[in-house]
Amino acid sequence: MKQIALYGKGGIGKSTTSANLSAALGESGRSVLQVGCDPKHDSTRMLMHGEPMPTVLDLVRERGAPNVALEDVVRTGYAGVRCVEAGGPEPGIGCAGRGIIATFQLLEARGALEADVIVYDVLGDVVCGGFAMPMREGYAEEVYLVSSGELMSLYAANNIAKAIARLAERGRCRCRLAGVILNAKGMEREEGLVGAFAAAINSHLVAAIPRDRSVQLAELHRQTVIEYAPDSDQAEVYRRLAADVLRNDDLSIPRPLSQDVLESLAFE
Amino acid sequence: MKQIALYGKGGIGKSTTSANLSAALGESGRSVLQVGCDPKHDSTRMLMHGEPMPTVLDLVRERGAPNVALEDVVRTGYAGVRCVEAGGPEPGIGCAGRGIIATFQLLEARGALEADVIVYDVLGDVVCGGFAMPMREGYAEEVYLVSSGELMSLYAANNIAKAIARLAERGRCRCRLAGVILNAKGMEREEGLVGAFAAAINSHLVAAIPRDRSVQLAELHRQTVIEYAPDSDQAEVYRRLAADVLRNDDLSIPRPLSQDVLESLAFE
Ligand SMILES: Nc1ncnc2c1ncn2[C@@H]1O[C@H](COP(=O)(O)OP(=O)(O)O)[C@@H](O)[C@H]1O
Ligand SMILES: Nc1ncnc2c1ncn2[C@@H]1O[C@H](COP(=O)(O)OP(=O)(O)O)[C@@H](O)[C@H]1O
Ligand code: SF4
Ligand SMILES: [Mg+2]
Ligand SMILES: [Mg+2]
Repeated sequence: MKQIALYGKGGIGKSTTSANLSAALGESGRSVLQVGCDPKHDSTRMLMHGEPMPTVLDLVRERGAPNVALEDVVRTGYAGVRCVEAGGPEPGIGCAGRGIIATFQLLEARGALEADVIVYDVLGDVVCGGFAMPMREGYAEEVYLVSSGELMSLYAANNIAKAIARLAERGRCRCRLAGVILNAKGMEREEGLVGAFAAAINSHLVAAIPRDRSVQLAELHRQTVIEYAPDSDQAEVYRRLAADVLRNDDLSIPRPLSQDVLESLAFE
Repeated sequence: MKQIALYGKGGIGKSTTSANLSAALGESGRSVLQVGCDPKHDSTRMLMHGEPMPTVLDLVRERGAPNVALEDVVRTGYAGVRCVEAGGPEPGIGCAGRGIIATFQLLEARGALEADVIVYDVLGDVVCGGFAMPMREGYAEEVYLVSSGELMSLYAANNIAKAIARLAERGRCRCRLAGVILNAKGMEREEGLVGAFAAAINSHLVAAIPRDRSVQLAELHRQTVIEYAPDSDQAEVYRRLAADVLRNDDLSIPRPLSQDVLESLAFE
């Protein structure tokens, strides 16, 4: 069983990448569980064709955990991919990561963390509380950082690298950095920049995903690109990513950058 | 004493806007305290001409709160603006909002929350724990949402509106939504869209700040636009914002949007 997590700044393309990765893995015959760990709870939307997903936190709060059955929160979408959304509390109320904690407790208790591949899609703007949990408890052993060339997203990726390094040094988790995925914003020399960043933090660029209109078109139809435009170049990029993820054994403990080094990298 | 908070998605331009607003207020003869409430702790960088700022959380952790003097953490920058950075814990460790909690306790205890205007610059990607504190404890009575026309930043602004509405309904805080500040990304019909969003959440567009190269140029020189290009149009925009903020009495309890309404607004 492979457990991977995609972390990155909000809006950078984690859910789009996760859903297409899961769809490609599903089409290749693997059993996949995608766990949305973002209070936005829209990670699995395109796999579920826009069908509103109940969140674990909402149901646990309404009924109490013992009264939440697995079928209430785990649904099956495109290509047989099983989907679950952690959810989050109302803004301003308690810890935004609480949905993730509730979700892991529930899935563990129901023996639901079983699949050929589990894909955790996790908010990376703050790496604390519940948001650190997919890495900390040894759920996700392989973390992929999703970033563009923008300093803001590299800053977030570098922070996630700090969290991984810290957890690894404490020795209590097997979590490692598996690579950096560029999800392009279309900047000049973006691939060179993100590749340089990946190397600088002791990792490597696993994929360079173009910014492509097919993503928006598929989204309008509430589908992944894999489903909507299976013969497109973009679909092929996601399939290649799935293949690369399956055979990737280049895992490392990251060496996060200082702010100065990060900035000079971004500005040269 | 006016206490205002600028909230918004990470990278949207809160610190740029806050620092220029503070500089304009300082130049107009007001005493200003800018409190950086983002783990990035770079809110006051341009006011401090790039001088590295110690963070309250770092010093409190190193020495213990009783051994942290006000002069250790509050520095005076451009136009006499007093600057302080809350900081945040190492990624992966504890609550990202802890720096803010430590900062408020310290500033309160030292009687430092005194100025004609206090400007809180607060991360808005998650509105929980320490990040909700500037609103909750009645520090900031007027909240400005900083957003572009991108759905991601409107989503974050809408979440902050939810937090304000919730705190207001509990009656224990005087916190109100004071307006929406568009910090342009340069999208088509961006001002119309963000204006429509502001109206929809029972507020109004307070300023439309152009995306402008002077911001980058000033940044390279470690200055605010107010200092670097005082005769530019952009500097004038920030001065007008300062004037508008001082006389703004159009405060409201926001009416946050459902996801569907938000999306149809963003996509029409
Ligand atoms: N490769 C891409 N090309 C074009 N648009 C993209 C691409 N990846 C993501 N997007 C768009 O960016 C937005 C944010 O993506 P999303 O996956 O929801 O981000 P996150 O999950 O990191 O918050 C979505 O509207 C999506 O359509
Ligand atoms: N009006 C603007 N025009 C051009 N660039 C801007 C403008 N506002 C902000 N920026 C740039 O956007 C980046 C993020 O702004 P910042 O104020 O640090 O965001 P935040 O504090 O919300 O994280 C900065 O590099 C800044 O130079
Ligand atoms: S641990 Fe993180 S998510 Fe939870 S309250 Fe603190 S900042 Fe918010
Ligand atoms: Mg997402
Ligand atoms: Mg900032």
